[in-house]
Amino acid sequence: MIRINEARKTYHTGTVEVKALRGVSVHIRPNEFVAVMGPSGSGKSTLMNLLGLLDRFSSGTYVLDNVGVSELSDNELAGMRNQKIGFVFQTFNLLPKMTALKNVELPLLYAGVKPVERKSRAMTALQQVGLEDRMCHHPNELSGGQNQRVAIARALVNDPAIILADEPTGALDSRTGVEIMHIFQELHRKGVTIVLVTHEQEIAAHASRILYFRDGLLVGDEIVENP
Amino acid sequence: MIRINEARKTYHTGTVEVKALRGVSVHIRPNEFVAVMGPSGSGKSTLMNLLGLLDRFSSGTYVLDNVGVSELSDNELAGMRNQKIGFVFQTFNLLPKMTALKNVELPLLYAGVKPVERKSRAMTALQQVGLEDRMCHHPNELSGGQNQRVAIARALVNDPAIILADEPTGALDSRTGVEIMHIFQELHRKGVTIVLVTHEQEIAAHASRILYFRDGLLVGDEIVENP
Ligand SMILES: Nc1ncnc2c1ncn2[C@@H]1O[C@H](COP(=O)(O)OP(=O)(O)OP(=O)(O)O)[C@@H](O)[C@H]1O
Ligand SMILES: Nc1ncnc2c1ncn2[C@@H]1O[C@H](COP(=O)(O)OP(=O)(O)OP(=O)(O)O)[C@@H](O)[C@H]1O
Ligand SMILES: [Mg+2]
Ligand SMILES: [Mg+2]
Repeated sequence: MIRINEARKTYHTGTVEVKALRGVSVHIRPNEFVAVMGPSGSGKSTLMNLLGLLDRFSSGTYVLDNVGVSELSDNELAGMRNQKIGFVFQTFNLLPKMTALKNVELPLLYAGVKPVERKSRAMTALQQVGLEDRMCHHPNELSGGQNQRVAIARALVNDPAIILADEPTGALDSRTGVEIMHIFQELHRKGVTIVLVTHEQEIAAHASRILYFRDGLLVGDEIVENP
Repeated sequence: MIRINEARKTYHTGTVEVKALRGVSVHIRPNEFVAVMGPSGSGKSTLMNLLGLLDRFSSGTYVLDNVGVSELSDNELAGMRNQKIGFVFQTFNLLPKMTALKNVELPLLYAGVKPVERKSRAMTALQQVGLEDRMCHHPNELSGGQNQRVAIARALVNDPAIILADEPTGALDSRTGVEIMHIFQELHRKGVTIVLVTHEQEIAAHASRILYFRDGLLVGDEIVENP
């Protein structure tokens, strides 16, 4: 389902080159639940942005559901992303001028869903993360953990086949974090493929496989016993 | 040093009232190292913003170093904040159009420090958090954990007497998180007063006292054995 080969990503900042990914190859099968761990700056978010079709590799190939991603136009990438992928950003990336409800409706708006159905599905997603009484708040009127949960609701609302979550419990207390992991486990049981970046062992323990990054390279790949 | 009494904070969003703090009283002595824990939305960041003079209470009193804060003008608050308090925001709040170095220089600029000394002190703070080779990067060219460390460096650079850190290790892997806690412990040994919000027990264990919040109220206050 997700097959990347010799993926490299180099950023150019002024005269400096940062090799964020230095030749990463990995195969993620349908309905796998994979955790990604590694030190700060090791390339995890860069990998997630590339998997999520938000950016392009400098070199290497990416086949997603038998489609060679590098041959797609930007519009085709955006369409595929909207249909198949739910993305939880490490820094939430909510639109500040919209309410929580409108932020969660966005993927449905893009998919052409009608207003009444959009609102009802967005409200259901917000209920799932415990925020129905905050749906009219703007991001600056919400706590850090509430904003993170709005970002999670937005990633789920379009029933994607793949969820890419970049540190989805980073701003949550343990109990709320466990509730979110139960949502992910439930989606996993229903067939969703999940790739989740985390720096917490107890969160990674919910996955069935853990990928370890260091300095832009994959340095470990292990099966989790009894996830 | 920090004495708040019956502090209340109510937000008004449209027609809805959110009672974020519902009567909080606490006394923090000089050179204490206090952790603050509690569920998402329980009022921790609200308390930190009020302690950090970034916002005003709806009612209640706040005495900081024998000064009654409610009698100060906005300019006097800003001056006191710049002199005494280093603040690490939960969502970093870095200026996107400035480099990491310029972001860290900001408190020194406000304090009237000359350019050469400003640059040298900002570079030292960035070295302390392991980011000297990223000082010319902008926030959008940095990883989540790197941005968090820039926010930490900015809080330390003016040698404040009080550090208020809202989830300062939330985006950091365990090892980098431990390095940051060592920085805080070193500052604590030198006499700094530290109040730190966290949802991780291993981080709270570095403090000497833990305050527990729930629904806008202080529900627990315990001494940590052998911090
Ligand atoms: N500007 C605002 N306007 C309206 N409501 C607000 C505003 N800021 C915060 N709130 C509400 O006040 C409550 C407390 O928020 P606060 O940010 O203090 O929580 P917190 O304990 O820091 O949570 P977290 O652990 O998720 O960061 C939340 O329910 C939030 O929705
Ligand atoms: N747009 C960019 N321009 C230049 N360098 C970048 C850019 N984005 C990321 N980097 C650099 O690439 C490296 C990898 O960043 P990435 O965000 O993938 O790390 P990460 O593993 O997600 O870290 P964290 O755990 O701190 O979030 C970092 O050293 C970062 O400074
Ligand atoms: Mg990251
Ligand atoms: Mg908060």
